[in-house]
Amino acid sequence: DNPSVTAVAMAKNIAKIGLVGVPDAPGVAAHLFSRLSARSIDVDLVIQSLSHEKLNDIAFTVSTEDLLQAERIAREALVELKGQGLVVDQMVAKIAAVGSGMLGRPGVAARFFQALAEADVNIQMIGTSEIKISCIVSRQDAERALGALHQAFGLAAVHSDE
Amino acid sequence: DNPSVTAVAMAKNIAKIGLVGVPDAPGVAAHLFSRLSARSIDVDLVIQSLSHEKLNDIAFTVSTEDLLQAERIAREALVELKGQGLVVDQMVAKIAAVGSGMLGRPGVAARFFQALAEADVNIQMIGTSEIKISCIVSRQDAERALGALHQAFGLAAVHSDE
Ligand SMILES: C[C@@H](O)[C@H](N)C(=O)O
Ligand SMILES: C[C@@H](O)[C@H](N)C(=O)O
Repeated sequence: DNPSVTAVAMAKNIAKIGLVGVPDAPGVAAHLFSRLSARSIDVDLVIQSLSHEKLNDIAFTVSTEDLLQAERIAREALVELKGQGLVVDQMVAKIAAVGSGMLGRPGVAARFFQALAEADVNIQMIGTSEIKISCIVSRQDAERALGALHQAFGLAAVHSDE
Repeated sequence: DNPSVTAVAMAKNIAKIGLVGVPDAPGVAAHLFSRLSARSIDVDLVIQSLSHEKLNDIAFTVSTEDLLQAERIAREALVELKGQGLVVDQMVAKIAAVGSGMLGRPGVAARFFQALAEADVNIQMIGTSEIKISCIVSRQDAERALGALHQAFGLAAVHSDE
């Protein structure tokens, strides 16, 4: 019924890490992700929004297997960058909708967010591209969120715990 | 030389709008994007990172042609949502790298950010997916950023002012 979205997927085997209050200056993101890459930590989402007073947060997700090591690296990077704090949350899941038909159809994102709202799911983070809407929700909301999107877009859901 | 990234693109005909300090509660993102969609405003990136003290920022990009109308709608939504403030910036550009080979190769994001750092480009916002790294930079840094990524990944750049 709505060809703009062709699949909805969920990944629960993930964790969120956020560096809070790092300097909003060239080289900061590079520093963090070079450190992670040097230890072969695979990062899925990287999300950074508006800066405030020359500081910003940089959030990213990793698999739960990598969390321990990723957190250690993130903490070292935080100190090196003189950031303010670290956020770590394992109780998260990624919910994503994909579809080549999204492009130029503003109603799709609205419908995605509305479905989650009606299921009383709080959206912790959002990252989109022209053909994909990804968001992070609490792990306890994940199944409910997936079902709501399934219904909103008339699709079969895909579990990808990887 | 690096098959993980197959293209680097830039879009300059865009503007950034951010709602600052809106409640981090179900329905907030839905409210904003329903308002935008109702007036057929096409949104490209939507980026939302960590919340703080039950508030969050929601940032998004639109084409410069839509900026005037999008800003009006965003302001109305901000009042309805009892948010703290609005950020609007026309002097931005989107720089993106795409490549199916990025998946599972943490060094790609590191290299992307390092290239921008070495070109002294400040990264304002970041949103990634498994096959795409998108970031927002100042419009005056856009060409330099594109050139740096071109060099880092050994690729021809694509202008897409749409
Ligand atoms: C915060 C971080 O992204 C910084 N602006 C940088 O360019 O690296
Ligand atoms: C901030 C906004 O994303 C809110 N958390 C919502 O779910 O709508």
